[in-house]
Amino acid sequence: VLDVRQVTKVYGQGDATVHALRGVSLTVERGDYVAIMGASGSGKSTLMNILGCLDIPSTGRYHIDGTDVGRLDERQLAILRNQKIGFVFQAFNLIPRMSALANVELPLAYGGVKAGERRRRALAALDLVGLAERTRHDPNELSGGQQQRVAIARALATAPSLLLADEPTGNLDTASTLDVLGILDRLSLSGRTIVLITHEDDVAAHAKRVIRLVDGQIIEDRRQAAV
Amino acid sequence: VLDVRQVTKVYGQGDATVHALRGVSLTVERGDYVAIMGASGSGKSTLMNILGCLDIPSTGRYHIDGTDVGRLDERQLAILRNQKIGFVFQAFNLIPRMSALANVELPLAYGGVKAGERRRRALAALDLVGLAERTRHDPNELSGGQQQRVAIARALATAPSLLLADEPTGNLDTASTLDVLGILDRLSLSGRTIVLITHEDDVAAHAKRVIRLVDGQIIEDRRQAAV
Ligand SMILES: Nc1ncnc2c1ncn2[C@@H]1O[C@H](COP(=O)(O)OP(=O)(O)OP(=O)(O)O)[C@@H](O)[C@H]1O
Ligand SMILES: Nc1ncnc2c1ncn2[C@@H]1O[C@H](COP(=O)(O)OP(=O)(O)OP(=O)(O)O)[C@@H](O)[C@H]1O
Ligand SMILES: [Mg+2]
Ligand SMILES: [Mg+2]
Repeated sequence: VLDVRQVTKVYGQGDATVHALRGVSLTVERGDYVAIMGASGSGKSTLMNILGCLDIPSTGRYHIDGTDVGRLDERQLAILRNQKIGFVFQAFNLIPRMSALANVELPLAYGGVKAGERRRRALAALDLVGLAERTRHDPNELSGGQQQRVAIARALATAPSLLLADEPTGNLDTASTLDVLGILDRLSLSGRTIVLITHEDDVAAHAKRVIRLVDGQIIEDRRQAAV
Repeated sequence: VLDVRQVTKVYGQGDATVHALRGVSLTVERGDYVAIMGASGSGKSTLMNILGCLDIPSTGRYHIDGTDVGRLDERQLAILRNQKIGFVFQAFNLIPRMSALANVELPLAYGGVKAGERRRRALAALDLVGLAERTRHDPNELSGGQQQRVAIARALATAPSLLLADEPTGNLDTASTLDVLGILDRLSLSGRTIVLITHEDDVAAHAKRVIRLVDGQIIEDRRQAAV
């Protein structure tokens, strides 16, 4: 369970101060499928980075499964992220001069998975996103949408109980988008928790719940019948 | 006029060979507004990089306004790009540790525009894309969609006669997308030539012509009534 209480995030100071989040509270139960929407600059990625323990709030509390994330040190945070969370970044954040396969294997290596098992799971994840023919290519030898799909495969390879995906279909054509949504739908049916940021209504339609941010605040949080 | 004749692009060799473009021919007259669509990996960005003189074909010919681009040296290509072409990259390609304003001023500086005029035009371009409050921020202090809009402002600041935009709305919410499409529509009405890559049908609906790529080949090239 993700429990966010009155979280704020402030950048800069003086007249360059930016209030990215102005007091956000939400609870995500295990197995929920949440879409976060909102205008460009409304605070979506900032909120997701806090949910994924990649950033800390300026004020407020964040608990994952009862643990206060603010009380963990860097090493404990890294273990928590590696064991429980898969993260698809808005800018992909792939390691440039490393093959797609090595990029997907990396979180498995951090988690202590042996080489043979790592290779098998990484190849399965790349095959799932339609990139079986591109495993040996580096990111700069791949198209934008192919890089995005490598980033998705990397987040899935560790079979995380929580998947956080920031605009996972921004660079994908309709067919690839439907493939990715199919993967997320199956993941949700198997009981995993999913939080995804999107600006596309037809992507948000797959979620069970839609949260809307305006200028760093939640202005809507409602359940919907998922597509 | 952009005149592409039987262009191919091949990467790699042996069994790692990738035929990104397999013989593409098209002509774009001055003032045309073209949308290029196709699946992830179908060759859209590769074609656009050739149109923008950022990459050379493996075989075939490409003429801009009667000049054979293949016969120009690096210096002449750089001058041609700076004087005639505005490019919005799929990955934005902003300079990381430089403010949004400095990023937008850069092509104007290369073109020899004086400091005062540069500052005025760059601020006007950033204001046009809704980022008047963010001119002093570096890219890593901006959201994904804000970075994308800085990249659009940079391509517009030089008032290019040809605008090439690769997925310019991939990270933008509906309102920001409509703002950007409004800018492109006005640019087209003023006689500029626009070629844009998109996977979103409602973005392509603004173009006067749709070209579809499948696996490195043009399978469709038709006029439509623009929205
Ligand atoms: N430097 C490279 N070396 C090897 N293959 C490459 C290289 N650059 C691109 N490719 C391959 O060429 C093909 C076309 O790539 P391109 O970037 O043009 O696709 P695209 O249509 O823009 O895709 P997307 O919609 O995902 O951005 C892809 O299969 C890609 O893997
Ligand atoms: N390091 C930083 N320093 C200063 N301001 C920042 C920083 N990072 C983000 N911001 C600002 O915080 C606000 C929220 O950013 P955030 O990335 O969360 O937006 P977003 O909703 O994800 O937008 P997008 O849809 O464009 O990706 C933006 O106005 C942005 O400019
Ligand atoms: Mg974002
Ligand atoms: Mg591309």
